[in-house]
Amino acid sequence: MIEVSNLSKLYWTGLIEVKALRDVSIMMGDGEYVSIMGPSGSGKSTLMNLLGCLDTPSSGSYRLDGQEVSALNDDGLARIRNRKIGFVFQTFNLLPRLTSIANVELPMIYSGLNRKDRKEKAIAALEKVGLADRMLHRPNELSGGQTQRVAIARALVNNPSIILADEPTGNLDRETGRDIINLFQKLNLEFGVTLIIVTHDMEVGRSSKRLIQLVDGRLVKDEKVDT
Amino acid sequence: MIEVSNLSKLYWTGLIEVKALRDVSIMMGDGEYVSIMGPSGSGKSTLMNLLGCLDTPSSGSYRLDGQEVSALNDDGLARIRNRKIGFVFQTFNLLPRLTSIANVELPMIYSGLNRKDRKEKAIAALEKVGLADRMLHRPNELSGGQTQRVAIARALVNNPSIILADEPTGNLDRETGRDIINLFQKLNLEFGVTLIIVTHDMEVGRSSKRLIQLVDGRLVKDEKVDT
Ligand SMILES: Nc1ncnc2c1ncn2[C@@H]1O[C@H](COP(=O)(O)OP(=O)(O)OP(=O)(O)O)[C@@H](O)[C@H]1O
Ligand SMILES: Nc1ncnc2c1ncn2[C@@H]1O[C@H](COP(=O)(O)OP(=O)(O)OP(=O)(O)O)[C@@H](O)[C@H]1O
Ligand SMILES: [Mg+2]
Ligand SMILES: [Mg+2]
Repeated sequence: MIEVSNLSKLYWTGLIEVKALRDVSIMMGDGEYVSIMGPSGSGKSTLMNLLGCLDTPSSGSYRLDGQEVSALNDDGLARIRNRKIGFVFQTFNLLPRLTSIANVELPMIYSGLNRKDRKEKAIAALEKVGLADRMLHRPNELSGGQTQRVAIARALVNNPSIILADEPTGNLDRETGRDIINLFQKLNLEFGVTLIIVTHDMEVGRSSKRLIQLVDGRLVKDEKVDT
Repeated sequence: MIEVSNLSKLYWTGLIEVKALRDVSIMMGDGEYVSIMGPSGSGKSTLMNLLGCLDTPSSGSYRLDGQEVSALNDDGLARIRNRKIGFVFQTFNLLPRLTSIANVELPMIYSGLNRKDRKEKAIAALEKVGLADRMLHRPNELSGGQTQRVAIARALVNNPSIILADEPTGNLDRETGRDIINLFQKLNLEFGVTLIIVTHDMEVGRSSKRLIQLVDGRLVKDEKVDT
């Protein structure tokens, strides 16, 4: 359950204030499948960082499963992120010195699983994105789309109840992109995972159930997708 | 004039050999406008790095304006890159501690221009990609698509005769992506700049004059685009 109310985020660069998000309000139930679209610089990643508990708002309220997130300290935020949320970053954010499999294992470090189980789950996640044969490659030994898919595998490996994916197909060819979207849809339909996907791709937007549009930091549209 | 003959690139990860490019041969005249497409991992960025003199092949020949590039040392490669080529990286590769304007000025450091002229040209390049109002922002203060556009501005600023752009619209909404492609087309039509663009976007591919397809490191198709 996601309840966002009048959420705003301001940045200061020198003396200039950038209103990245302005009074955004959204209600989302469990198991929803929402895509967020809008022009470059309209605030999509900023909103994702707030939803993903990676940052706190300048004003407004964000309740996740009844808990007010903007009131939490760093430890509280970290705990929610680890337990509930799988995040695919727009710029992948893999650790450059670790192999693919080590990068995918990372979210499980505090899960209490032993080494063998973490390894099995990491391999299974890499297989889901078609990269089991690249598990020993480091990020600089992977193509752009392969790096993106390792980031996706890492987001799935802890079986999160919410997946936040910031442009997960931006570096993928059409066919690989469709495989990834089918994978996400399967998680949503079979396991009730809540999906929030930022995308520039109309095809990805149309495969979701609800479409939210941002322009200049404001929410300008929030509609069901007609199938 | 680009003459690629039986170009191959092998990578070694541990004991495993990855044939990233296999016997690729291409001839390109000045002022051509070519797009390169193909599945994730098919060798597009590898080919771009070889064409951009950022790397040397494992075998085969690459002659740029009559000069055998694979025979050059690092200094020779650096000189060609600086004089002739503007490169837009798939992962932008901006310097994180520099502002947008400083990042865009970087290629001009060895051009002999004074500080005032470099600054003017950098601002003009940022205006072309719609980001003059972000010139003092650093990369972590920019959206994904803004970072991509700063990388594009940096590639243009030295007026190169060849632009190599590796997925230049991957993080841009449709409209901003079209602005960028129009900008590239203008450079090609008005100034005869040779354009080589890797893309996953059919619309970008269709706006070029020639389409090359890679699959598994091989060139499988090389055709004119019917308009
Ligand atoms: N740390 C920061 N400091 C200052 N300004 C910032 C910062 N982060 C983002 N911005 C600005 O806030 C605005 C929104 O950025 P955001 O990354 O949310 O856009 P976006 O919708 O994800 O764009 P894109 O589609 O290009 O990825 C942009 O204009 C950007 O320049
Ligand atoms: N430094 C490296 N060491 C080992 N393997 C590498 C290295 N760089 C690339 N590869 C491998 O070479 C192949 C081609 O990579 P390349 O980056 O050229 O693909 P691409 O066509 O650009 O893919 P994408 O569309 O995903 O960006 C991939 O299978 C990749 O894993
Ligand atoms: Mg973004
Ligand atoms: Mg690539």
